[in-house]
Amino acid sequence: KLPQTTVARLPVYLRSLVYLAGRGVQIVSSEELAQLAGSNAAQLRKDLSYLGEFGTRGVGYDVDQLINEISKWLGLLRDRSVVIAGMGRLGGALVGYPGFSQKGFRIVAVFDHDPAKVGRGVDGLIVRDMSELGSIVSQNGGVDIGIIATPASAAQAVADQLVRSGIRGILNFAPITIEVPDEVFVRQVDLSVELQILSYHLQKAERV
Amino acid sequence: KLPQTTVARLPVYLRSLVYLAGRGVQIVSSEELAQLAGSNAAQLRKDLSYLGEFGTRGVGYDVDQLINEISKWLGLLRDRSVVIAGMGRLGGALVGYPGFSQKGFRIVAVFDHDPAKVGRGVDGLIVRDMSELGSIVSQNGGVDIGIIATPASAAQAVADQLVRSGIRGILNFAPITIEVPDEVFVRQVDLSVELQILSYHLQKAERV
Ligand SMILES: NC(=O)c1ccc[n+]([C@@H]2O[C@H](COP(=O)([O-])OP(=O)(O)OC[C@H]3O[C@@H](n4cnc5c(N)ncnc54)[C@H](O)[C@@H]3O)[C@@H](O)[C@H]2O)c1
Ligand SMILES: NC(=O)c1ccc[n+]([C@@H]2O[C@H](COP(=O)([O-])OP(=O)(O)OC[C@H]3O[C@@H](n4cnc5c(N)ncnc54)[C@H](O)[C@@H]3O)[C@@H](O)[C@H]2O)c1
Repeated sequence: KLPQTTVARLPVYLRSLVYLAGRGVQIVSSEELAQLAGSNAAQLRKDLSYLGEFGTRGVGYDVDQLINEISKWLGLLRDRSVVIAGMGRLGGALVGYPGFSQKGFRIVAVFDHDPAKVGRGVDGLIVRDMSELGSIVSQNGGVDIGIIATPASAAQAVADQLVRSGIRGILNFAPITIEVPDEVFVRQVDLSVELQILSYHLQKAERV
Repeated sequence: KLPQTTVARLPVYLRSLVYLAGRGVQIVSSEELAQLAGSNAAQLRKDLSYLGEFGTRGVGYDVDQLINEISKWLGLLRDRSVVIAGMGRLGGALVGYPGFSQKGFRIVAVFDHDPAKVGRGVDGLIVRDMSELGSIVSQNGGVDIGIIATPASAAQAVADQLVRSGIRGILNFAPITIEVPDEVFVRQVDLSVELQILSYHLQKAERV
């Protein structure tokens, strides 16, 4: 079991390692990897120590070995299936993004409840009605992750539908805290919150 | 000076308080506010204690007073001006989102370097060429925040241009760590990282 803060940093280390591998680098020091990941070497060594013994003191880490190890811990050695609920502005941007499938996240179905959107083709998929969620998830033999890109007013109801269909991972963009059973994992991305955190720092700097 | 973890939670408390005010609620207990914000009452009381003495033991917090106080700390008592660099899928979704201006974040200009996009109208603005960033920022008397919605390959160069124009807050969507001087604040949103964190939790649950 890894600390939550370590879990949140592993994907950034992985991103940096994949970048290095792409440039043919085979061994990397903790300093260099930490720099690329926007972290510091001591924290990086501590985080990686939870995965086992990997680096050689004074030499560094084997890039390919570490990529494989982190991918294993993050459950990335197999594809993950994803559905999107809400095909508005944000849903439309997400479905077209090639970066997800490149990392093993396959968008298998997209949903909306607006009759003007249901039935339309987007990036090789047909927008389905939310009422079909349960049957489409079981036709796919289960789905790993549901993305909520609906207005806040619909987000809890949509979360309930995703959970009822057997989905256990939710990425929620709606600016509202959703409640789910203990066995369901939620990651919340609230872009307004990010802007407000920046505003705090700007305001602090202005007062100096 | 507030702890970073407290700063990151204040906007979520604010979101919940605004929701309560909209429903006419005037006093709220720490338990109820924590529940709405997806946090716990002890942590909420600790976070708010950094702002000063607000709640009355046994009674709760004054919703309007707390909204005003948190808004002050977050620098939200005045509008913040925002520019977006990169008017592709994501940039297009962001410029049209009414939620930003409702919270006081006004998108004043949008940029791209693709001649096919420059000059087009989007949501009341004209897409400008990146080369005009400096002059447009000074015409606006300075801009608070720059959003990077370009590919990773361009992100560092774009960050440098934003900093050179005097912008001190950056929200970066490109999956790469950008380097900026100490006086510039960066928030990183990497949606693939969010999916990978979900994948870690799913994998852990599968192994049980
Ligand atoms: N667009 C952005 O840049 C942005 C930024 C920050 C946050 N958000 C949040 O992301 C969410 C989506 O934003 P958007 O800009 O794409 O909104 P949008 O209005 O463009 O799209 C929302 C879509 O959800 C659909 N929908 C509504 N209720 C539904 C339901 N019960 N089941 C299925 N579909 C339903 C609508 O028909 C619509 O197509 C919102 O919660 C918003 O606050 C968006
Ligand atoms: N679309 C998504 O859902 C999504 C999800 C996760 C991450 N991202 C990240 O967000 C960024 C944008 O993604 P997208 O899907 O909108 O890509 P996109 O290709 O649709 O749009 C990128 C835009 O940036 C412009 N651009 C490129 N170089 C530029 C420069 N030097 N100056 C100004 N503009 C420049 C391009 O002309 C294009 O219009 C990428 O870094 C991507 O990895 C996007």
